[in-house]
Amino acid sequence: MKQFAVIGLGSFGRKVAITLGEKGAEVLAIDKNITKVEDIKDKVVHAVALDSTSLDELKSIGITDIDTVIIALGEQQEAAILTTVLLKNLGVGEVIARAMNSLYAQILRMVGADKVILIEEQMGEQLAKTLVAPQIIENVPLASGHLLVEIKPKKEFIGKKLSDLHLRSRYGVNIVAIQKKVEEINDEGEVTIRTKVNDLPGPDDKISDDETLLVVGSEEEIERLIKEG
Amino acid sequence: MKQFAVIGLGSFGRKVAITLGEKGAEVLAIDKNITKVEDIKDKVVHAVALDSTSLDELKSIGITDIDTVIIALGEQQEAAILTTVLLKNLGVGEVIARAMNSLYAQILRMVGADKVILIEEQMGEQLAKTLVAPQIIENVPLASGHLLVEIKPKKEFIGKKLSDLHLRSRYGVNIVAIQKKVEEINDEGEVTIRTKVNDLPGPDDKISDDETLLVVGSEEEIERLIKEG
Ligand SMILES: Nc1ncnc2c1ncn2[C@@H]1O[C@H](COP(=O)(O)OP(=O)(O)OP(=O)(O)O)[C@@H](O)[C@H]1O
Ligand SMILES: Nc1ncnc2c1ncn2[C@@H]1O[C@H](COP(=O)(O)OP(=O)(O)OP(=O)(O)O)[C@@H](O)[C@H]1O
Repeated sequence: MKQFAVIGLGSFGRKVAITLGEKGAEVLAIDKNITKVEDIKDKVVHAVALDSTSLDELKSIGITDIDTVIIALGEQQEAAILTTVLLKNLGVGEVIARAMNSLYAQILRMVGADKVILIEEQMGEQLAKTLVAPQIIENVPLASGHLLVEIKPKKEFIGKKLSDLHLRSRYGVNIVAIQKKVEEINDEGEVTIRTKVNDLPGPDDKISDDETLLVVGSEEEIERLIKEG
Repeated sequence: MKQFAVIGLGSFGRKVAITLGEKGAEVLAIDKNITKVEDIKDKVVHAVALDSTSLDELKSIGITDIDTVIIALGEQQEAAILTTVLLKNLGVGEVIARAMNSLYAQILRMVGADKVILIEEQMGEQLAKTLVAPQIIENVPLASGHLLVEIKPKKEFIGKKLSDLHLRSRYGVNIVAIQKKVEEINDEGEVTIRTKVNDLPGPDDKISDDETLLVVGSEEEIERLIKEG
């Protein structure tokens, strides 16, 4: 059973700790501010107030037994650097540190962080990608160059059989699923929208205008599919 | 040709603007600090220094013609609120605002933001998910409950044909692709690692221990596949 600790309960650290707890992981939430510790007590197994830049305080809670420590000190980068070194000296297996910018990312790696996270940069890139290709509802990088995307089919695709579209031979993309939003009435008599997924689409399946396609392909293939398809 | 503007060139806003520019979009980068504006001039089409809480200054750059404005003022939430109202009053189509926390998210929506983004919360959740399921190398929510995941195959799967594993009938998951990392020597004589993707796996394909499976299924199906598979 893997044990986690999160140091720093700002918006990011608190969310990491709570989500880990929700997924059933054993989490130790740490912050020097007792109020932050009190506020999270009902959502995680353990929560303790301590200063992570103090070797004695880290030792006192047996931090060496923790497999992965997430340092979520965004503003306090000096404390993040000190804490990284102390944790690695104490033999903690994996230290993941939030970096404020790429210079701090370099420093944190140099002093031993196994992974660094640049939150603002990563979210900025994710947002820009969703904005620039709105037909691409979901844009997921899979591995070197391959993406999974959810796209709204072009007018020319509507009503046609998948086999007539020749997506694989023409554009080199693989169709993973056809999705459709349907209105349903639940037990309380409320109208809800549910997404039906046909994730084994056959050659005779036709695409209607209220459906979207999930396809896998390289970035070039998908761009071509969207532009020319 | 869709036009974007980004107000606030902190780490997040700057990254949004630059990534939009890299993707070929027309971006107007805005910050009240002239140094931030100067630093981004070579990476975006337009960059201008102005105070986004000033109606006159917004009018002077014809912000009404912009389709989507991203307000990337993370700390300056009062300015974010004022700017949202001014932009909507000026008739800007879509205003996307970064919120510092859920209370500000509520306020920004109330005063007209079409979308709000909670960067720290979203990244916190993403990080926790990758940490809690390391066999799940990539964990992508597709639509209500369906995920695309990349998983390391269990020992029992290695060397078996896909048709013998009955993943679809036993676990209800659809295999999208089999991926393998291969070492290659590039033109400079350096050894590089490239990921080969077989994204039309056939029933007779076997899984080797250096390959990973990309599967689509509901959260429950995938959990069951990982636990019992
Ligand atoms: N040395 C330390 N030991 C333990 N906790 C600390 C230490 N220094 C700061 N903290 C705590 O870390 C938390 C995050 O601090 P920081 O100022 O880095 O926040 P932040 O990066 O702005 O947070 P977020 O962006 O996630 O909202 C605070 O709750 C603070 O009390
Ligand atoms: N009224 C305003 N008009 C234009 N730009 C502004 C205004 N107020 C602040 N800015 C600019 O917005 C940028 C981001 O400011 P803010 O203090 O909100 O940063 P931040 O949220 O901490 O950034 P990040 O987390 O992305 O690094 C700064 O460069 C600042 O000069």
